Amino acid sequence: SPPILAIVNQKGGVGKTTTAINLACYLAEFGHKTLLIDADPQANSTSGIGLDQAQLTHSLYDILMDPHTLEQALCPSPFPRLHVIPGHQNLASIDLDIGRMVSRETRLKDCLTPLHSFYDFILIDCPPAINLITVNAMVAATATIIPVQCEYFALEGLAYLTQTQVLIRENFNPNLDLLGILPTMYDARTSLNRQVIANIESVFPNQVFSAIPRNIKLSEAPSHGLPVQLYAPKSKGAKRYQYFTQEVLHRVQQA
Amino acid sequence: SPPILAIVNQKGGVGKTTTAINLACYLAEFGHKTLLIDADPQANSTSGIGLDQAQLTHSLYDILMDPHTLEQALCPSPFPRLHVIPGHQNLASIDLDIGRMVSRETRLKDCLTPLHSFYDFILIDCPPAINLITVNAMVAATATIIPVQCEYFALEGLAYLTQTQVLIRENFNPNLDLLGILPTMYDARTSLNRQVIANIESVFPNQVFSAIPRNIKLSEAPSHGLPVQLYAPKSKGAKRYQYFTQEVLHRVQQA
Ligand SMILES: Nc1ncnc2c1ncn2[C@@H]1O[C@H](COP(=O)(O)OP(=O)(O)OP(=O)(O)O)[C@@H](O)[C@H]1O
Ligand SMILES: Nc1ncnc2c1ncn2[C@@H]1O[C@H](COP(=O)(O)OP(=O)(O)OP(=O)(O)O)[C@@H](O)[C@H]1O
Ligand SMILES: [Mg+2]
Ligand SMILES: [Mg+2]
Repeated sequence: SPPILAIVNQKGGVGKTTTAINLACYLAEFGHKTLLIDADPQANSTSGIGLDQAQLTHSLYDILMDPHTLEQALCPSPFPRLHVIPGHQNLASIDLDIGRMVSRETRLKDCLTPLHSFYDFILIDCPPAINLITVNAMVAATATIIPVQCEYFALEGLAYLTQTQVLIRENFNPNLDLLGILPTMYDARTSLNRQVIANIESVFPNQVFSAIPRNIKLSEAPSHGLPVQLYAPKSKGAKRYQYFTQEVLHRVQQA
Repeated sequence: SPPILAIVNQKGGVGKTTTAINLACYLAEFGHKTLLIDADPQANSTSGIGLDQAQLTHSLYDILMDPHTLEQALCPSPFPRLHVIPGHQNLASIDLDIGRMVSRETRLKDCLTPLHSFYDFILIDCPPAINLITVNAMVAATATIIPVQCEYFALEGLAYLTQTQVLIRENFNPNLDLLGILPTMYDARTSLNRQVIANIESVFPNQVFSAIPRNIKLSEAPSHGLPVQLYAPKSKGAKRYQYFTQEVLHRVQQA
């Protein structure tokens, strides 16, 4: 199987979608065939990459309900070597819709098996919750990437998230690794950010990526439906996500 | 019934918890008996207000499963005139646990009825999702407050959220009002923020509160378990939440 990276954190607004979009686009630019799966009912990855939701007929929801719709849901993106499985608002009720099915935790993993030979990387952008969708993503994944904002509330949930990862490794997916923790919206001038990052590095030695700084170009890019590498290629935000992509490639090869 | 305000937005990290804590504490400071309900599995309102989760025996989860546990879950806060119903991680599975029950949408509303005479205000901090918990909060509420970060992704979900509110008004709660939209982490120097706020004001005329600026004291306060009015009372963040509380009081009296 290719590397399947689940971008997870139940804390909201920490940069999961921004990381998913920009990592996917840099991997594609570096020559890797990449699939980006939008597992969030908000479908921000879908719109942030320039797809028009009104034109899409299928989404991840349809695949989870009926795996035969995989081919119809898979769609090209505006960028070479990058395909997308779009998100949709109906994902909000998926816990209730698949909650009573047999092997409800492994539905996504089973759906992705036929795609392994087509892609070099598969990324999954997760919703801000530890629900059945996020569990499905972590069961299907070979590793997780955890974006964290260096503030108090973001730190609180980190212990619970890593405990969940241990449970999933023990019960469903023995190969699930933590690829790393990515500090986002980092401002080295604020002592809170410095304290939190020092705290994380002491708890997760050697598992913290170089921080992504707060950079306005990163929040402007999605309103143009572009990744930052096309919207503002010389910005600090673009350079740091390019460097992060190289760090990911390096860690994946080591694993 | 007293005003029951649900603080909602499925977009993550827009300032729901920061708004819930600081509004609750200023209402209590102004002399109003206030109940803050933490309906988020992350339980950030619970820890942000200084409660130690390890000491708590019950939470909102217990009440939704068995309304007789209301008295046990209700707890005082460190601040006069402010009580809390804590959140808990087990709320993450509530959709599955109450999803098949009769009148699953009105469980919270029914639980709160015995409390009406004790409080002048009830606030509900919601999780970043439109799930059964958020629906319960909107069914129980007399009005919603929608914090919005003035960025692209936050704008995308606003239409879906207001549509959901219309559906809830038609099917469950004819009195549900939109008290207002609160722009948060606002930086007037960035054109994206100015454009988004202008967009919101044109779509929701007369329903937009004065913006809360980005202010580091607001993100530092929860790590001390204090509302900003006690952590940094002279900060811009404190003054703007104080002014916002007065705006809320004014709008509630008008309604
Ligand atoms: N490094 C950064 N600098 C500045 N703004 C950023 C940065 N990273 C993300 N943002 C902005 O912050 C907001 C939150 O980011 P994003 O939506 O990617 O987070 P998320 O974790 O996917 O949120 P959710 O929990 O709702 O899915 C967005 O408006 C985004 O444009
Ligand atoms: N006006 C502000 N200025 C600076 N930082 C802020 C402001 N409002 C909130 N924050 C910080 O931004 C982060 C997100 O805020 P908060 O946790 O209140 O949002 P939320 O909508 O409750 O998130 P979630 O969707 O995870 O429940 C927190 O770290 C908080 O301290
Ligand atoms: Mg997202
Ligand atoms: Mg919150």
